[in-house]
Amino acid sequence: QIPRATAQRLPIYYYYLSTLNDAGIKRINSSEISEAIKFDAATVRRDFSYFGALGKRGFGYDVSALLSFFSKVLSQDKLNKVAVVGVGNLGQALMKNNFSHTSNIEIVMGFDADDDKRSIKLVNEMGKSVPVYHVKELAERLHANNITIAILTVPEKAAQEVTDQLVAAGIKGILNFSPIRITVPSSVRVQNVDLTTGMQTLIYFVDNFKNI
Amino acid sequence: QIPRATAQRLPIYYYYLSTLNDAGIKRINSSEISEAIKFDAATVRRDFSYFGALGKRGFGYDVSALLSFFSKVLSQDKLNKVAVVGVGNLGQALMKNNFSHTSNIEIVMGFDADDDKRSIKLVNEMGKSVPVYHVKELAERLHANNITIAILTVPEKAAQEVTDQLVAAGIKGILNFSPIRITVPSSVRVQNVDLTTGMQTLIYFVDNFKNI
Ligand SMILES: NC(=O)c1ccc[n+]([C@@H]2O[C@H](COP(=O)([O-])OP(=O)(O)OC[C@H]3O[C@@H](n4cnc5c(N)ncnc54)[C@H](O)[C@@H]3O)[C@@H](O)[C@H]2O)c1
Ligand SMILES: NC(=O)c1ccc[n+]([C@@H]2O[C@H](COP(=O)([O-])OP(=O)(O)OC[C@H]3O[C@@H](n4cnc5c(N)ncnc54)[C@H](O)[C@@H]3O)[C@@H](O)[C@H]2O)c1
Repeated sequence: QIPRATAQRLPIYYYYLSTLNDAGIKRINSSEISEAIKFDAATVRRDFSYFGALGKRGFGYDVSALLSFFSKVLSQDKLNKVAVVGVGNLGQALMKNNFSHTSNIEIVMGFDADDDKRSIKLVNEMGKSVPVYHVKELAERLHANNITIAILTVPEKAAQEVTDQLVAAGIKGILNFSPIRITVPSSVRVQNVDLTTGMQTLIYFVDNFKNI
Repeated sequence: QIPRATAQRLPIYYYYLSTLNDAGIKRINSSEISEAIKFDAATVRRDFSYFGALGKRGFGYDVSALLSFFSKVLSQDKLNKVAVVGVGNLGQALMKNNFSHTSNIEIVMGFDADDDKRSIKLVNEMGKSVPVYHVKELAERLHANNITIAILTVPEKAAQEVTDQLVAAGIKGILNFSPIRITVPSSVRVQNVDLTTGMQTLIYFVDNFKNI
């Protein structure tokens, strides 16, 4: 069982290692990783040891070996089809940009309670058009397409009701952008996204580190 | 000098402590904090000791004392006026939701290169209307309103050019939503936001922890 804090760092390691790999860098040690992504070097070493990825003294880690290792751990190998529920400003921004920097995630459809939204022509960065359905078709479409992960971008007052519909439709994971804590059974996983966390950190740095 | 990893956890501590305070909880110890926000208890104690906030053995930490302490550290006391550049889907979603859960941040204006965007009537959650100006007025309006922090929500191909305009206009911090790494002088701070990091972690949990 990997500690949650370690699991949350995983995508950041994966993202960083893929940029190294793209740049043709073959080897890296934990203090270089620590310097670049600002986790303590001891944390990096401890995290990597959970995954059994051990560096060689004096050599460090092999980048492409680590990358293929992490991509398995992060299940990059299979394509994860995802649905967006709430095709408003935020929903459309996500559907247009469709996680294009991540090869294993694709938003394949959207749902909305407003019939007018079904006529929106959304084309993602790969040039593929993404259909929008009425939310009453949620259970049937999620089943038919074997979709187990949804992004929640509905207004605050609809968030819990829509969550209950998603749970009833067999969803396993929800990326929650609404500002409330949604309640789900223990078999469903929720990851909250708070766009303000980055802003607080930014303000803190601007105020305290005039010139880093 | 506080380590960057500690500074990035600050807003999460602050957010969590404010929900405790709202719920009338007076005391908390590091392992309860660790359980709730899933950082290791040793990390919590170490972080708090950087700020000189020391718990009393057997008593733990006083929630309201910690909260007022953190709010100073995070400079919650002064209102930070922020501008959005790029009033498209993502920019509008941010301007409408205007960090309403955070008392010290307010988006006060938006800028766009498209003249049509100036007629958009954007009202935030506090019922205040947020004006949109043409991007050629950027330097003049930022100076007049003493705005030193901007949110970048323009398309990838315009990101660096707009960044250069912001730097020339005296901006000190940029919350970057565009997918590219923007280049700035060392006196300007950039915090990148990647909405996909949460999704990778979610998928990892759904695949590996069927029932947590
Ligand atoms: N986490 C953050 O920092 C952050 C930032 C911006 C927005 N948000 C949140 O994201 C959510 C969406 O914001 P937005 O600006 O895109 O809002 P929006 O009003 O533009 O879009 C919401 C959409 O949800 C649809 N909808 C309403 N009820 C529904 C239901 N029962 N079933 C299906 N669809 C339904 C609406 O028709 C609309 O299209 C809000 O909850 C907002 O608070 C969070
Ligand atoms: N980080 C993530 O995970 C994530 C998720 C969604 C969107 N995005 C990014 O956010 C950005 C905005 O996405 P969107 O869906 O809102 O795009 P959009 O096309 O809806 O909006 C972009 C806006 O920028 C304006 N603009 C273009 N050039 C400009 C310039 N030179 N000066 C000022 N304004 C200019 C356009 O007129 C438009 O209103 C994109 O870079 C996108 O890749 C990132």
